[in-house]
Amino acid sequence: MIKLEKVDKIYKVGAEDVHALRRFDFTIDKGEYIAIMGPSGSGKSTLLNILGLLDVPTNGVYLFNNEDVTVMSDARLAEFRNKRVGFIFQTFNLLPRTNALHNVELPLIYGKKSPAARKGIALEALEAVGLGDRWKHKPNELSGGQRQRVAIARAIVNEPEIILADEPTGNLDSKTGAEIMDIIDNIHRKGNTIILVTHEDYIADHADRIIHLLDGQIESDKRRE
Amino acid sequence: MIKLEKVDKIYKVGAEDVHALRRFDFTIDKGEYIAIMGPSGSGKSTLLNILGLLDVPTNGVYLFNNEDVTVMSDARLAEFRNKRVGFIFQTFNLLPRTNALHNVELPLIYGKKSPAARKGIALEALEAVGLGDRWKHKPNELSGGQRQRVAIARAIVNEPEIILADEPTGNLDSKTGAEIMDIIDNIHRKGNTIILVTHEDYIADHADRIIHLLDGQIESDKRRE
Ligand SMILES: Nc1ncnc2c1ncn2[C@@H]1O[C@H](COP(=O)(O)OP(=O)(O)OP(=O)(O)O)[C@@H](O)[C@H]1O
Ligand SMILES: Nc1ncnc2c1ncn2[C@@H]1O[C@H](COP(=O)(O)OP(=O)(O)OP(=O)(O)O)[C@@H](O)[C@H]1O
Ligand SMILES: [Mg+2]
Ligand SMILES: [Mg+2]
Repeated sequence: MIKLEKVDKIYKVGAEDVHALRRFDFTIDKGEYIAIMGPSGSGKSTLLNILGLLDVPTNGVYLFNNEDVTVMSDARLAEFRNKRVGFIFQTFNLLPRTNALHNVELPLIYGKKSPAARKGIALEALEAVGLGDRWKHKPNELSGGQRQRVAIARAIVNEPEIILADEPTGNLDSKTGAEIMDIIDNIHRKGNTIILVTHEDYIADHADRIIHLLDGQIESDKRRE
Repeated sequence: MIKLEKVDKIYKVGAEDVHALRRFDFTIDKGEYIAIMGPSGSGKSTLLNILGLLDVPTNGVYLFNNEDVTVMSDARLAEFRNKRVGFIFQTFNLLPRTNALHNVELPLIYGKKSPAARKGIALEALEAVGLGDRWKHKPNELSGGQRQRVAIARAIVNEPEIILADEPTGNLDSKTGAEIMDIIDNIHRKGNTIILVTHEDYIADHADRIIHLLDGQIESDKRRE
């Protein structure tokens, strides 16, 4: 379903080249539940950004259902980003000037639902992450873990087939983190694909397959028995 | 050394009052090593912001060395914030348009050192957190955990007496997190005061005293034997 072949990601900083991903080969089938671990700076967010079409490889190929994404039409790319993929960012990336409800509502705006239905769906997503009573708050009127949960609610509100989650429990206490993992596990049970970056073993243990990165390459790739 | 007496922090959101801290009593002596834990939204960052003079109580008193901070002169308050306290923010708060070295150099700018000495000290702080080869990168050219480490280097560069750290290892793998805890433990051994917010028990175990917050109040306050 998703295939990276010999992908390089090279950033230029001044005169220097930073190799964030190196000759990266990676295949993911529909419905898999994958955890990606590795040291700070090893390429996890870079990999997720490329998978979510938020960034492009410097070299190599990204095939989605055997189709090269670089030759997909703009309409197909937009549909992929807005409807098929839900992205939970490591630094949340909420709109600062609007409240939690509107932030969560955003992915629904291009769909066919009425404004009232959108608000109802967004409110349910906020209730699912324990923030039903915080919908009016703007991001700077929320705690760090609350902002993270708004970002999670926004990623799941469109019921996407693929969840790309970059450290979704990094700012959460263990009880709230467990509630979020219940939501993600449920999405997986419905047949969807989960790719989760985490540095916590007990979070990675929810996945069926654990991949360790080191210096922009795969160091190990193990399936659970 | 630090005393909060019957402190309330009440935010207004539209017509609603949010009680982030409620009748909060808290005493910290010089040289203590305290961990603050509690659920997402329980008031941990609010408490740290008040202790670091980045926010003011709605009611109640904050005494620093028996002096009410609200009657301190502006010069004394500035000295407290810039020289006596090092603050590691939950969301890093780096200057986006300048590189890691300049971000770390910032607290030194009001001191008496030469520009060359400031750069050398800032570079050493970046090397101490494993980022000596990333000093030219701007925040958006760094990974999440690298930005967190720049925020840590900036907080310690002035050798402050009090470190206020809001989830300093939240974006770090366990090995890098352990390296950061070594740095913080060392600062404590020199006689300084550490107040650390974390949701990880193994990080809290570095402290001598662990405080649990719930709904803006202290639920438990235990010293290690
Ligand atoms: N500027 C603000 N305006 C309104 N409410 C706020 C504001 N800042 C914080 N709050 C609310 O105050 C409560 C405490 O927030 P705080 O940031 O201290 O929590 P926290 O314990 O640090 O949580 P986390 O573990 O998620 O970082 C939260 O319920 C939050 O919604
Ligand atoms: N825009 C950029 N320009 C230059 N270098 C970059 C850029 N983005 C990332 N890097 C570098 O690429 C490497 C990989 O970054 P990435 O964000 O993928 O790491 P990560 O594994 O997510 O780390 P963390 O666990 O700290 O979040 C890092 O060394 C980083 O400094
Ligand atoms: Mg990352
Ligand atoms: Mg907080």
